[in-house]
Amino acid sequence: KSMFVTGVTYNKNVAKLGIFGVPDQPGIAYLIFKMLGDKNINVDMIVQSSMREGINDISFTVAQDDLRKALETIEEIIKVVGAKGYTHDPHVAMVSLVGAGMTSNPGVAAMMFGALADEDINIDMIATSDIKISCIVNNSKAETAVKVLHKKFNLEEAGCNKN
Amino acid sequence: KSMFVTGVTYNKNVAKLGIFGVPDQPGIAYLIFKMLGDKNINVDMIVQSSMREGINDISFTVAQDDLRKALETIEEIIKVVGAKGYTHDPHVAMVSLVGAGMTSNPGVAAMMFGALADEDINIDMIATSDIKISCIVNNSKAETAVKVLHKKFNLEEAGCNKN
Ligand SMILES: C[C@@H](O)[C@H](N)C(=O)O
Ligand SMILES: C[C@@H](O)[C@H](N)C(=O)O
Repeated sequence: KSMFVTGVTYNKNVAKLGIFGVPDQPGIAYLIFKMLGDKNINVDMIVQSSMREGINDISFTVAQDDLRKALETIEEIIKVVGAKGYTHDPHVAMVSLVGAGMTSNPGVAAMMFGALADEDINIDMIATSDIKISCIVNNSKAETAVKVLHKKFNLEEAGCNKN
Repeated sequence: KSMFVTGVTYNKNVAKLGIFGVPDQPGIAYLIFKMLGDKNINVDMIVQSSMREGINDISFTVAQDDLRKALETIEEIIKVVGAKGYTHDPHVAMVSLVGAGMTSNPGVAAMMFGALADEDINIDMIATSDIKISCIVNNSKAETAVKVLHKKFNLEEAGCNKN
C-alpha cells in the first residue's frame, strides 16, 4: 500500500490530564465530560484504552489556560464517579502525522514511532483516526519531533501547520 | 459553538487487543507496531493513555481475520518488550461520530457518551481527532448505538456509512 502522508501538525498549547481507576460501566465517560463541558472546558484529545479488572483510565488534553479549571473539576469528578486518582502534566505538545489511510498501512505508525524513538523522544499518549496519528510528547521535544517526522516521510517543512 | 456533526459510521469487523504494563520509554511503541507491521497485520485504532509508575498500556484494533495472527505476535512482543500481559476481545465494533470541530466543543463528546449510556452501552475504548470521536462497544450493541446517535444528533439514517 502506498503511503499518502501529507503533512505534520503540532500544538504546544497543550496540557494533559489522566483520571485513573474509574469504574468501567455505562455512564461514567458521560459524567466526566458532562462535568467538564458544564464548566465550558474545551477538551482536545480523549483516549481510553482497555479495561482491567472492571476499572479503566481516561486521559485527555486541554489548552494550558484551562488546566487550573480542569484540575478543580477533576477533584469533583473523582468524588462523583469514585476514581482512584489523577495525574497531570502542563508541559506537553501534540504532534500529528496527517494523510489518507494512515492506520490501515501497518508501516506508517511504526515509522512515526521509530522516528521519535531515534531522537529519544518518549510518547506519552497516542490516538489515531483513519487520517491522523497523534502523539503527546514533552513540550521541549516538539520542534525536534516535527523536524524528524518531516525528514522520515520526505515532507516539505512548508507543509507544517502550527495550531 | 455550533456543532457540525455530519454523520455516524460503524464497523463490526473489529477485534480489540490490549498490551498491559509495557515500559514507558522511547522505542517501545516502535517495537510493538514494527513487529505487527512485519507480519503485515493492519492495525486500525491505536490508543495509549497516561503512564503510571513508569509503565503504560497500549490498545489497538485489528480486523477479525487478523486476530489469530495478532495474538501470536503479541506473545512474542510481550517477551521482547517485557510487558505484564494482554487481553483481547473478538466481539467488538467501532462506532464513530464524524463532523467538524468535534472535540473543541465540550458538549459533543458528552452528548455522544450520554446517548450510549442511556442505552446501557459500555464504552470499551475511546479515540478522538478534530473531526471524529470513535468508541469501541460490544458487537451486539453496534446497531443500537448507531440508531441512538442518529436520533441524538438529528441525523438522517441515510448518512450512515458501514465500513
Ligand atoms: C470507563 C467508561 O468509559 C465506561 N466504560 C463508560 O462507558 O462510560
Ligand atoms: C509506552 C510507549 O509508548 C513508550 N512511551 C514509547 O515511547 O515508545
